[in-house]
Amino acid sequence: EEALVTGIAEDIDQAKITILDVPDRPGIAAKVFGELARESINVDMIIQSAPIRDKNDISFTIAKSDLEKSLKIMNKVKEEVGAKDVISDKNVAKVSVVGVGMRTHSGVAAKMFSALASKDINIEMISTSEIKISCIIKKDKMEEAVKILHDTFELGKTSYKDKDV
Amino acid sequence: EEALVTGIAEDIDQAKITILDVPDRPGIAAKVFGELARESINVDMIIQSAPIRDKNDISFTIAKSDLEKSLKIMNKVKEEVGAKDVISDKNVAKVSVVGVGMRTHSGVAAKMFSALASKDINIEMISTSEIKISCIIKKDKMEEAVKILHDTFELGKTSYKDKDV
Ligand SMILES: C[C@@H](O)[C@H](N)C(=O)O
Ligand SMILES: C[C@@H](O)[C@H](N)C(=O)O
Repeated sequence: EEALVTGIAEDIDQAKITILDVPDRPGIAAKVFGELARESINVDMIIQSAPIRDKNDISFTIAKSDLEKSLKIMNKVKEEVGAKDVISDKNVAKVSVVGVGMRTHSGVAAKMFSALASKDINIEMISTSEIKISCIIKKDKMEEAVKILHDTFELGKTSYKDKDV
Repeated sequence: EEALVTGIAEDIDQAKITILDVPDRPGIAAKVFGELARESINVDMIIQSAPIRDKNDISFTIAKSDLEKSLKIMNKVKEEVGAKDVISDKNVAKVSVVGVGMRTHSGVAAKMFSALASKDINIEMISTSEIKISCIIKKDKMEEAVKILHDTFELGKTSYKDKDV
């Protein structure tokens, strides 16, 4: 299936949290998100890359207004599971390339990442699906990111507010 | 929007690769996926969690038949960007909970992760979207994973082959 990019989405109401060096054993991810769900925290992206030496990091994003509450929860979880640290950043935003057939998307992904790199925009987190490639970048780079992505993918000037996608 | 789970998808044609400790600066992700795209490697999941001390790891999954070729490419990239290592595993598979409204999905995610933990299934990688929560697990745990997820989400016995979703 050909990949077809149909739009750029932006979400500036994002804060990221990472819990570092959790034990890589069953039940840890369940605990982290169970505690967040219990407090009705809506989680947007959940990103966990491959474990290394029996440890892993788990990152997720939430609305900025949920950062303080989420950090309280995560610091309690950190104690309970014996993680190394909890770090966060509210000066981030999510920019996404939206389309179809993005599954076989190394070409579209490479194009998106190159476009951001061409403007010296650092990519902090990456998550993909069949219909979306999302990058967490610094919030103050969002305007430039949306512009270069529109130009790169030859799209019109409007971008979706991510909530509408 | 209420989260509604409509099915379980499985993809056993998965191999994972992680390039460890790449410099956290613009252009690195572009290089990794540019090289893979140049060789027409179809990438499924791309997962990059938060950077730590100016380094990051980038993980991705591909079809098992592309593992050898991808490893050659990645080892060359590793030299070129000064990464620490490239690791891989072909004994993995991807299990996903599919639905709608998964965006505000800490509850659905917690439920999925708890279900897997209840069968002692370790979650190696996690990636989410509005319509899908995907976990990379050991391939030999897939059958058990699909069963417990069907029971947990009270779905019928059939699971989607992920290519059809
Ligand atoms: C790190 C965390 O995901 C753990 N592997 C688990 O299964 O819960
Ligand atoms: C690590 C890698 O994603 C890097 N930050 C980049 O922007 O390319």
